[in-house]
Amino acid sequence: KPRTVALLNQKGGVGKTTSTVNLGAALARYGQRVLLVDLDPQSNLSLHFGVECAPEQRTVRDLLLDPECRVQDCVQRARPGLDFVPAVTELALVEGELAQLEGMQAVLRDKLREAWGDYDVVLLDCPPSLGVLSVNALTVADEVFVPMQAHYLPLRGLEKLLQTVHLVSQGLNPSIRVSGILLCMHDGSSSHARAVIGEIESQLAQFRGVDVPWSGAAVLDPAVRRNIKLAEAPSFGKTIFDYAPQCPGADDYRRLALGLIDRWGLP
Amino acid sequence: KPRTVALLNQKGGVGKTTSTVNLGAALARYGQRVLLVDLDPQSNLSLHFGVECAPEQRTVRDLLLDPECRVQDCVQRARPGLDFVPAVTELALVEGELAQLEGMQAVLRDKLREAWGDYDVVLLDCPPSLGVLSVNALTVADEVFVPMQAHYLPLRGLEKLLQTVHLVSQGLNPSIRVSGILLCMHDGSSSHARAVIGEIESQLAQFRGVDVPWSGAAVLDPAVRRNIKLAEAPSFGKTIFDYAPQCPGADDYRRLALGLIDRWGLP
Ligand SMILES: Nc1ncnc2c1ncn2[C@@H]1O[C@H](COP(=O)(O)OP(=O)(O)OP(=O)(O)O)[C@@H](O)[C@H]1O
Ligand SMILES: Nc1ncnc2c1ncn2[C@@H]1O[C@H](COP(=O)(O)OP(=O)(O)OP(=O)(O)O)[C@@H](O)[C@H]1O
Ligand SMILES: [Mg+2]
Ligand SMILES: [Mg+2]
Repeated sequence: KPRTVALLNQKGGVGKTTSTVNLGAALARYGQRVLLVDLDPQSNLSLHFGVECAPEQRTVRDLLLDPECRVQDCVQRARPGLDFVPAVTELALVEGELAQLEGMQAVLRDKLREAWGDYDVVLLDCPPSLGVLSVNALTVADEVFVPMQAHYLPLRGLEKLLQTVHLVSQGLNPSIRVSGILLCMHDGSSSHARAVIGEIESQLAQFRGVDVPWSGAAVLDPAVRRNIKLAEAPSFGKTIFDYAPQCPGADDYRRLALGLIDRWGLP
Repeated sequence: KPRTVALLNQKGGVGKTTSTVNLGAALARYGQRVLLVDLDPQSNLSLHFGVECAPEQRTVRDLLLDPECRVQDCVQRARPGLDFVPAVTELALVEGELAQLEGMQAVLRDKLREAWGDYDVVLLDCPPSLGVLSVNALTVADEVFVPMQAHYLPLRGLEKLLQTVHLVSQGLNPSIRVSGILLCMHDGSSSHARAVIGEIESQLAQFRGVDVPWSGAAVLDPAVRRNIKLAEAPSFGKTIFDYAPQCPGADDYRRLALGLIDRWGLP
């Protein structure tokens, strides 16, 4: 089974899509076979690669609703070793459509299972909510990365997110783990950010040794620093490695990727 | 009828809540009677005032689902002249619960109508989606402000947002208008931001004189500059005027409020 990670935070605009694209691209540049799945009706992941879906292009909506549709039918090649399954705006209707299906939370897991042999890593870009699309991601993921800014309002959403993962771990996916908080748009010089990081670490420290999915969670290293080049790259349909390979943003995602390859024991 | 504005952008983390709170607080400091409504299950508006709802506190969920519940039953006084209706996490279930009701999009409009005499301005803080809660806001609003960062990915969501407002203007609320784009977390020195503003203005210019709800829309002046004090204030349950009244963020929201009082011809 490929290492499967959900990038999830119901707080909006925290860096989920930017991290999915650039972490995925960094892992692919280090030789891993990577699949990205866009689960957000805004289709920002697809836009990041400059892809507007042609009418006959199959998307994640077909994958979830059409029993005959397989991952291989939807996959697009973005870069060497980097594939993705695009989303469409109509994905927003899927919550209602899936609700009629038996076992609607496990549809994505069953579909991805067929493609396990083709990939080493799968990254799931979640929408800014904890609805059925995000639950589908949690049902198939081995681990969760929580992209967030070290600000107060995003911090407050963390409890609710952890509760949702806990619920999924008690039924749909007992082995899911929250491995880390991925700090994005980070400004290391800000005392507010340092205070929020202190609060995150003390919240996590309370659960060491307790039987919860986030007992081993920590703030991932390095933080991804704020860097306008990361916001510019998608307007050219490029990853940060195509657009500005020497900028701090590229460095941060490269170092994160190397840390993960080491931690997962990948070749 | 009070001037009713929806702060809406389905793109997450663009400054909707920060603008609702601080624009509302600025208008109240200039003597207007202001009501803020938190329509986001994340309840960031309520958190911004340091309010965690007590179990017996009525919230916007009661307002939408309980026919007997009135605005006056839910309102909390935040500052002199500044009231708000809090949200709760269970608001996320409202989409399913409202769906059974006849005329589910107009529930908020009918409830707010009773309180029209008490307020000069009503600001609606929307969740990062275009579902039934946001449609309820569009059904009662006179105008829409679109908070956004001058980045590429948020720009791409604008078309979809305008389409949704258009749909509402063709049935539920023919008089709704998109008055402006409220630039938040703005970095005036960035050439990327200037390029995106140019793109917004040229997209809007194409519709001058055309019969669409955004034919008169423009980028609002001033932009709200990026300023860490705006992100710090909510951790103390304060508006920017309590926390750092002389900072650039306070100046920007004061100037926006004065411009609106002038434009709306308020006392
Ligand atoms: N490290 C960074 N430095 C500067 N800008 C960034 C950085 N990371 C992301 N951005 C920009 O911030 C905005 C939000 O990022 P992104 O879209 O990745 O967040 P998201 O969590 O996926 O949002 P949503 O909740 O809407 O899906 C985008 O305009 C993006 O280009
Ligand atoms: N001008 C600004 N300068 C610096 N930080 C800001 C500014 N405006 C907002 N923020 C911070 O950016 C983050 C996102 O802002 P906010 O929560 O207001 O956005 P939102 O659009 O309401 O998000 P959501 O889509 O989750 O409801 C918050 O941490 C907030 O404190
Ligand atoms: Mg995203
Ligand atoms: Mg908000």
